[in-house]
This record gives sequence, structure tokens and C-alpha cells, in this order.
Amino acid sequence: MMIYAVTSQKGGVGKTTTTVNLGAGLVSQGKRVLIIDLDPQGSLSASVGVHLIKTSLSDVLLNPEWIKNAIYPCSGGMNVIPASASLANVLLELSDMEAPAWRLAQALRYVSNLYDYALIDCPPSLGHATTNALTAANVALVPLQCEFLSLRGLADVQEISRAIQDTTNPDLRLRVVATMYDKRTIHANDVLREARLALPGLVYETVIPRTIRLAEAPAMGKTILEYAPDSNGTYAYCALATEIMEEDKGY
Amino acid sequence: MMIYAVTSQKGGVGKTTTTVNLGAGLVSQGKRVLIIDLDPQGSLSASVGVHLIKTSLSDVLLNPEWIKNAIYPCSGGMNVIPASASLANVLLELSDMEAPAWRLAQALRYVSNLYDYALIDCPPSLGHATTNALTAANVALVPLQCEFLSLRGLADVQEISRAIQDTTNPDLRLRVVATMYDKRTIHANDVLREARLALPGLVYETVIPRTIRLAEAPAMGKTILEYAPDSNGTYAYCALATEIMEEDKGY
Ligand SMILES: Nc1ncnc2c1ncn2[C@@H]1O[C@H](COP(=O)(O)OP(=O)(O)OP(=O)(O)O)[C@@H](O)[C@H]1O
Ligand SMILES: Nc1ncnc2c1ncn2[C@@H]1O[C@H](COP(=O)(O)OP(=O)(O)OP(=O)(O)O)[C@@H](O)[C@H]1O
Ligand SMILES: [Mg+2]
Ligand SMILES: [Mg+2]
Repeated sequence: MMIYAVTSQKGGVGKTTTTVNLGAGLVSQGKRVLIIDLDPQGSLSASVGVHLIKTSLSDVLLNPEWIKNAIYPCSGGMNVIPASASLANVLLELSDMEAPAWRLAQALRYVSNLYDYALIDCPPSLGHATTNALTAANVALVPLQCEFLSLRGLADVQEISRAIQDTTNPDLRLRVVATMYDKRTIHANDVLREARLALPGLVYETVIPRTIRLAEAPAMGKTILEYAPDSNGTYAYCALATEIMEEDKGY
Repeated sequence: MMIYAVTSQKGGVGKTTTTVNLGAGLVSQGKRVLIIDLDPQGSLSASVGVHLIKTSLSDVLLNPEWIKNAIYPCSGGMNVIPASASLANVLLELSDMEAPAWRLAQALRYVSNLYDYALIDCPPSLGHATTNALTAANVALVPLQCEFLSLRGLADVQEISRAIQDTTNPDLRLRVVATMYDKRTIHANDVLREARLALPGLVYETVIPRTIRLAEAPAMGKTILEYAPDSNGTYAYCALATEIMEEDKGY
């Protein structure tokens, strides 16, 4: 099982949208996919139509061996471990526990033979949640909104992943996907060019266009493949899935 | 001095953009404005062209009486208290200090006769930074991106402000400003209508349109009034400033 942590300290860059729709793209190519909502806001859980559940991610962080009780079927043919209101408190309490950074990594071991991919949606911060995700992950996938303020966040992520590589996870790879790209604006082109120059070989060829369909789909609790199968959003996330699967053949 | 905390747990909804440009709009109407960067990412500081400073907000949280040393002139005719790399650590250490939620409120007392408005840019989370801002503030100003995932965040902010009203700040008012509104999409209209129904009397009449100029301006370290004075972004933020000043006459 390949584990991707979808992460960025910058808010609103498309972390949740990428987790949901890359997941759906991987399913459409025959992969078994688990998505995990590590954000106390619960945007991922809402986006795939999962509400009011009994066991959730906070239970898993407290008792990693219970992980199978917190897995639910959801949109897009995926399974999800949802967030609940208690997640924010549990994340704060982690520091009093044994091996706090390893809780999620430990839990995912119990299901590593059941899925081909696990995608973790992170909150827009660099606290315990993100440390847990980067410790468990093979790849830190950073969505880069093609705007100036999001470009600034790239330096932070590089710093953090280096820190994780030096401590809990030496094999962590960093990858960047451009999102909300509007080819009509010079600004978006400038930002994309700058990111490719700054991070040679780390930015995927596939670029996700800005399209309102991607903002509408979560209101229906659907993936873009279900909500608008013949749209640019669907084509882009399926292309990203193909590119990622191709690269992972080498690992 | 009126203190506004610009806050939302949801990322990328326009907190930083609103702090910068509402501030500039207030200056254009003759007000003296201080803006404060409470986000360790430092988006606000970068947006107004302030880099590599000596004393910053983390020093103020440690020693509130030093606040005047951390004030710098910036774009838009404003003054700014910038963030620095040490802010994330200082925010974590706050819980070991005396009256951790009051540090910013205490500091702002030293300058309350020098400014008409203080606007605080918050990070996309509900930790110590946001608690400090809401304890110090007269108004919690929540930018609402006109999209489904941002609408979900409104319930959280209402809950938090009620908790702050019951503990440290009984007079805290909640206000919402619609941002990134694209009148051509049904989705934006639906979200705006739902927000006005859910929060009668709390959503400003002024709506900030989606315009690429607002994403370009921070790359130049300028406010929208300086970067594109004859643009929809400038008109909208000036209208918001007028609406806010009008309402504050009653307080
Ligand atoms: N390519 C796209 N085109 C248009 N809208 C998009 C696109 N990707 C995401 N969105 C919308 O932009 C907003 C931000 O995206 P999203 O919530 O996925 O970002 P995030 O990084 O997960 O945010 P947060 O930091 O709050 O977790 C959402 O309303 C989403 O529906
Ligand atoms: N009305 C608007 N029209 C177009 N783009 C906008 C508008 N307002 C903000 N933006 C852009 O959208 C992105 C998100 O805005 P901003 O960074 O201000 O949000 P934020 O809530 O402060 O994000 P964070 O949660 O990371 O602090 C930025 O690239 C900004 O330039
Ligand atoms: Mg998200
Ligand atoms: Mg911001």
C-alpha cells in the first residue's frame, strides 16, 4: 500500500479536493483506495457524504488496533476514515501519549494488505496531525494553488519534510501538483513556471484547472467523476492518477 | 480604537486579503490603521512588503509592553506588527504563561490612543492565536468564500465566538463578509443566500467579487488601492470600509 499525505500549511489550496478526486481517479483505474480525514473541520468526510458516525479517526489515534471499526464505504467507490468533533482534542492530547508521531503509521499497518492507496487529507497547519501524516506517508503531496501567496508556502513544506526525513521517515518523497490553474491569467503562468524552476522534477506534469464544478461536487457529497464525468476536472484528476501510478511502479 | 479579528478555521477564504485591503480602505477614509500578523505563515507581512525585521509579534506576546518596538510602516499608509519564524513556537509556549489568552489584548492597550482601527489576521485554526485575537477584539469578522466547503465553517465560528463571549469577552460581535463572489455562477448565489438566511443581520451588504487583481497585488507587496485603484476590488473594499465605519458609529 502506498501512503500519500496531502498537505500544505497554506489554506484553501485544494488539499481536500485533491484527496477526494485523486482517490476517485485511482479507483477508476482499478485501485483499492482508503481516504483519511485528519482535519478537525471534517471537509473530507462531508465531501463524500459521510456524517454522524460512531467510530472515527480520533478513536483510531487513541487505539490504532481498532482501525477497521472506523472504516466506512463512501462516494467514488472508496472507503473513508472520517473525522469527528473530538478530533481536535485528541490531537492536542497526543503529546502525552507514547510515540505520538507514530499513531497513524501504526494504525495503517493493520490495513496495508486491504488497499493499494491510502490518501490522508491534512489540516492547514504544521501541528501533530501533519507530523502523524508525514511520519506514516511514502509521499508528501503538496497542492500548489497557482497564486503568489500559495507559492510562499512551498518553502515551509520543504523545510518540514526535511525535518521529517531526518527524524521519523528518511524515505519521504515530496511532490507538488498545481491546482486552480486558470490558463487565461499571466499570474497563474508565472507562478507555475516559478514552481517548476524552484523544484525541478518534483512538480507533476498534470495541472488541475480552475473549474466551478469542483466546488459544486462536495455540496452533493460526490466526487467529480460522479458529479460531472465529462468535465475538465474529471479528466485532470484521472490524468494525475495515471501519472502517479506510473511513477509508483518504480517503488 | 476598534479591534477586528479577521478569522476563519477554513483555509483560503480571504482572511489576509481582507485584512490588508479593508485596512487600506479605512486609511483612504482618513482612519489611522494598525494591522497585525498573527499567522506564522506571515502572509500579511509579505503582502505589505515587510520582510526581515528585528522585533515582531512573538516579542510582543512575550512582553506586551514592548509593542511599540514591533510596529513598522507598510503599504497602504498603514502600520503593521509583522510575524516572524519564531511565532509558531511562541504560540505553543503561551499555555505555560500567565493569562495566555490576554497577551494580545494587554499589548494593544498600550497603543489604543494611536489608532482608530486595529485589524488582526488569524491563521486557519482554532488554537491560541485565534483565542488571543477573539479575546482582544470588539468584532470577529469572518470572510465567507462563496463556496460550499466554506459555508460549513460558519457553524464552527459561531460556536467559538459563543464560547469566547461566555468566558473572556462578553461584548464580542460576529460579522460575516462574502468574498470571491462570482455572480455568474449559481453556486455562489446559492451560498450567499443560504448565509444571509442562516445569519440574519450579520452578513454585510458589501460583497467582494472574485478578481485576479486581488491575487496579483500581494506579489507586488501592495494593497489593491495602490495596485489597481480603478478596479472592482478597490471599490468593494472601500465600500466595506464605509459600511463598517457607519455601523461603528453606534458603538
Ligand atoms: N480546481 C479547482 N477549481 C475550482 N475550485 C476548486 C478547485 N479545487 C478546489 N476548489 C474549491 O476551492 C475551495 C478550497 O479547496 P479545498 O477546500 O479543497 O482546499 P483545502 O486546501 O483543503 O482547504 P483547507 O486549508 O481549509 O483544508 C473549495 O471551495 C473547493 O471546492
Ligand atoms: N476576492 C478575491 N478574488 C480573487 N482572488 C482572491 C480574492 N480574495 C483572495 N484571493 C486570493 O485567494 C487566495 C486566498 O486568499 P487569502 O490568502 O487571503 O486567504 P486566507 O483565508 O488568508 O488563507 P489562509 O487560510 O492560508 O490564511 C490568495 O491567493 C488570494 O490572493
Ligand atoms: Mg481541506
Ligand atoms: Mg491568511
